[in-house]
Amino acid sequence: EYIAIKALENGVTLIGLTRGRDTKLSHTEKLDRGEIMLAQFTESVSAMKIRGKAIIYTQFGCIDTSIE
Amino acid sequence: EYIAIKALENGVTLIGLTRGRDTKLSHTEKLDRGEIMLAQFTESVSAMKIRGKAIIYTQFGCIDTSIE
Amino acid sequence: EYIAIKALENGVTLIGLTRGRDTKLSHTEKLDRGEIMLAQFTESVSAMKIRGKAIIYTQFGCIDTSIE
Amino acid sequence: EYIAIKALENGVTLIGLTRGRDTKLSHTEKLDRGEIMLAQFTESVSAMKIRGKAIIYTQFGCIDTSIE
Amino acid sequence: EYIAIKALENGVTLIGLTRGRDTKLSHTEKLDRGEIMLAQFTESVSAMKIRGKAIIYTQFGCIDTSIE
Amino acid sequence: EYIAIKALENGVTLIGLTRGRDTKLSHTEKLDRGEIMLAQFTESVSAMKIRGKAIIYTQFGCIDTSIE
Amino acid sequence: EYIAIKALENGVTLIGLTRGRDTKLSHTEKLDRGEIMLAQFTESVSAMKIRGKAIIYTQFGCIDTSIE
Amino acid sequence: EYIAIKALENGVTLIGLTRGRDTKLSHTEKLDRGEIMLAQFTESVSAMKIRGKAIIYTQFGCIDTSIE
Amino acid sequence: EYIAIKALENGVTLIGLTRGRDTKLSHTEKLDRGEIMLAQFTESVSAMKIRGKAIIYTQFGCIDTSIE
Amino acid sequence: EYIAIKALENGVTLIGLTRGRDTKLSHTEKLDRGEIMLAQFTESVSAMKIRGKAIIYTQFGCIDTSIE
Amino acid sequence: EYIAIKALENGVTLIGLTRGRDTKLSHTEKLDRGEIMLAQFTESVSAMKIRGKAIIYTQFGCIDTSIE
Ligand SMILES: N[C@@H](Cc1c[nH]c2ccccc12)C(=O)O
Ligand SMILES: N[C@@H](Cc1c[nH]c2ccccc12)C(=O)O
Ligand SMILES: N[C@@H](Cc1c[nH]c2ccccc12)C(=O)O
Ligand SMILES: N[C@@H](Cc1c[nH]c2ccccc12)C(=O)O
Ligand SMILES: N[C@@H](Cc1c[nH]c2ccccc12)C(=O)O
Ligand SMILES: N[C@@H](Cc1c[nH]c2ccccc12)C(=O)O
Ligand SMILES: N[C@@H](Cc1c[nH]c2ccccc12)C(=O)O
Ligand SMILES: N[C@@H](Cc1c[nH]c2ccccc12)C(=O)O
Ligand SMILES: N[C@@H](Cc1c[nH]c2ccccc12)C(=O)O
Ligand SMILES: N[C@@H](Cc1c[nH]c2ccccc12)C(=O)O
Ligand SMILES: N[C@@H](Cc1c[nH]c2ccccc12)C(=O)O
Repeated sequence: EYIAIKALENGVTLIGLTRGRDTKLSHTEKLDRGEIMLAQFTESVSAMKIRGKAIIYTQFGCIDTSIE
Repeated sequence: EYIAIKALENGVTLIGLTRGRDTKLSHTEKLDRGEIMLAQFTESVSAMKIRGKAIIYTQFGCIDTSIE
Repeated sequence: EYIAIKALENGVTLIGLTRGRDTKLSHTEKLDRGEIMLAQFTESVSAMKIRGKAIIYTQFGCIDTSIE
Repeated sequence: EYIAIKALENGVTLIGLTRGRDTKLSHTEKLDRGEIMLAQFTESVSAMKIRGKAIIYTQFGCIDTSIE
Repeated sequence: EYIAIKALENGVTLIGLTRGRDTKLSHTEKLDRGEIMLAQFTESVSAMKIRGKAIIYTQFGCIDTSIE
Repeated sequence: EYIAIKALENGVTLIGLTRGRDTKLSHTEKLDRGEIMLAQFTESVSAMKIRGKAIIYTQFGCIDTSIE
Repeated sequence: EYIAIKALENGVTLIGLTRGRDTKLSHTEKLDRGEIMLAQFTESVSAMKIRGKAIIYTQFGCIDTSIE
Repeated sequence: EYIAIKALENGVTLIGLTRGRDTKLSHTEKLDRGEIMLAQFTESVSAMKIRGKAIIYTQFGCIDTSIE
Repeated sequence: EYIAIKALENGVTLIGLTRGRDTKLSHTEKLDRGEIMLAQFTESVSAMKIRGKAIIYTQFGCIDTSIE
Repeated sequence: EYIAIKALENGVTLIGLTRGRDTKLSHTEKLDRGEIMLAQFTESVSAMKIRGKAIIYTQFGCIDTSIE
Repeated sequence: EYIAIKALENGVTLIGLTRGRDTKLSHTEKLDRGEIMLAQFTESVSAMKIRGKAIIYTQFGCIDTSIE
């Protein structure tokens, strides 16, 4: 299982949250405008959080972070 | 199996409930407006609860928390 | 395998029934209007019962608890 | 594998029949009008019987207990 | 693998035949008009026979026991 | 893997042939008009033969024993 | 994996060829007009040959033994 | 995985090539006009060659041995 | 996984390349006009090369070796 | 699981991020205009980042790195 | 998982990159105009690079190496 993120501005953040009984920050990746990140769920990461203007590609289709 | 949540206001809450004989709070994540969270079912979490104005993306399609 | 429940009123109840030779209450979760619950079948829960005004999302499509 | 049952009247009955060489009653669940039950096939239950006015949701589609 | 049977009259019979080198009656279940039975193939039952006015739901679609 | 047979006359025959190096009769089941039989391939039966007026439901669709 | 054969005349032949380094006759089954045979590939049979006027049902669709 | 061959003339040849480091003839089967052969890939055969006027049924559809 | 090759001229070549750290010729098969070859990927062959006028049938559809 | 990248200019960068508790650079591959790279997720790489003018082919469809 | 490459000119290059912590050249294959190569991902190769005028067939569809 992987998802894709397209950053639409500088400073988009992808946060990986730890798998297990505790939920902490595993890793935070900064993305700049136009960069594309592909990230799997792994033994270390079981949840992700995205902040900033971006498009997230998932098995449910595209999800845009903007709210009009 | 993962689901996606798009927070439409500040203070949306994702609650993970524990897997096993007992059902307690495993973790509570706050989401702010425009943030997107992707969360798997895991060895620790077998049920989730969402409160606040949000769109939940599941294998059944989109579910909106608002009631018309 | 998970299902989703959208509570359309306060006090919607999701009851988990125990897996095994005996069928007892494993857990009862109260949902308030607008809350969404996602629940898997697990080693502890092999049947569920929903009471109250709600929409249940399953692999068979949406099931509404109201009668016409 | 699970099925769903929507009770259209009070006193709908879901009977679980035992898995194994013998076929006996494993559990009988009463459902009231508007209640929804989701039940898996399990190590204990390999057959089910439904009595009363209800709609059964299966992999073959909806089955209504009424006869025109 | 399960099938579903809707009894259209009283006294519909579902016969389970034994898995293994011998083929004997494992169990005979009587169904009354409007009752619905869901039955899996199991370690004990590898063939089934239905007598009486009924609709059988299978992976091939609906099969009606009546002849035009 | 199972198939379904609808007998269109009395005396339809379903023959199960043995799995293994030898091919012998494992079991012969007689079906009467309107009866429906559901039969799996098993550790004992790896081939089947149907005689008489019947409709066979398979993964390839319906096969009628009559010739034009 | 199974295939189905509908014999359109008497004396249709289904030949099973042996699995393994050698390819010999494992079993020859005669079919009469209107008979239907369902046969799996097995530990003993890894190839089959059909002679005579028949329709063979396979995962690729129907194959008729007649030429134009 | 199996394929099907319909011979359109006498003397169609199906050659099985050996699985393993060496590639030799494992078995050659002659087919006469109208005969149908169903052959699996096996522990002994990992490639096949067909000569003569025939139609080959594969997961990619029908392939005819004739040219234009 | 297998592919199919239809030779459109004499002398079409199918080359099997070795699986493992080294990539060498495992086997070269000559095909004549009208011949059809079906070849699997195996423990010995993890890549293939086709030279000459031919049509290759793959999971992506048909690929013709001719240009424009 | 693999993805494909088509570089639309010189100096497109594919960065592989390490699988495990730490997230570091595993490998950086430079691509020139017109080059195509196919890359799997592996035991070493669980996330990828692409910089530069390119088209990324994923299970969600094509993703273009340009923004307008 | 395999991909296919059709070389549209002489000297098309398929480069296999090594699986594991290091990413080096595992093998470089030259293709001439009209040649077709089918290559799997393997224990030795987890990424591939194609240079030169070619069409790459993948699970995402055809990818042409030419630009505009
Ligand atoms: N540590 C949690 C992270 C998590 C995954 N899915 C969740 C859903 C809700 C809350 C937390 C989570 C776990 O692995 O289970
Ligand atoms: N602790 C429960 C949580 C749960 C999952 N699905 C449920 C459905 C109903 C009630 C509780 C639950 C379990 O793991 O089984
Ligand atoms: N304790 C039962 C609960 C159950 C699951 N599916 C059912 C269907 C009918 C009756 C009871 C059940 C079991 O695990 O099997
Ligand atoms: N005890 C039986 C129950 C059963 C399942 N499917 C059936 C079909 C017919 C008759 C009985 C059954 C068994 O486990 O096999
Ligand atoms: N005892 C037989 C029952 C059976 C299953 N499928 C059949 C088909 C034909 C005849 C008998 C059977 C068996 O397990 O194999
Ligand atoms: N005894 C044979 C029965 C059989 C199955 N499929 C066949 C096809 C052809 C001839 C015989 C058979 C076997 O198990 O293999
Ligand atoms: N004995 C051969 C039979 C066979 C199966 N598929 C074939 C294709 C071609 C020639 C022979 C065969 C085997 O098991 O492999
Ligand atoms: N002996 C070879 C046969 C083979 C299968 N697929 C091929 C493709 C090309 C050349 C030879 C082959 C093997 O098992 O691998
Ligand atoms: N020996 C190589 C052959 C190979 C397969 N796929 C490839 C792609 C590119 C280059 C070589 C290869 C291997 O098994 O991995
Ligand atoms: N080292 C991390 C890399 C990673 C994968 N998916 C991610 C999502 C978010 C942040 C980091 C990651 C891991 O293997 O889990
Ligand atoms: N050696 C790397 C090769 C690789 C595969 N996918 C990648 C994506 C990005 C960078 C390198 C790679 C590995 O096996 O993991």
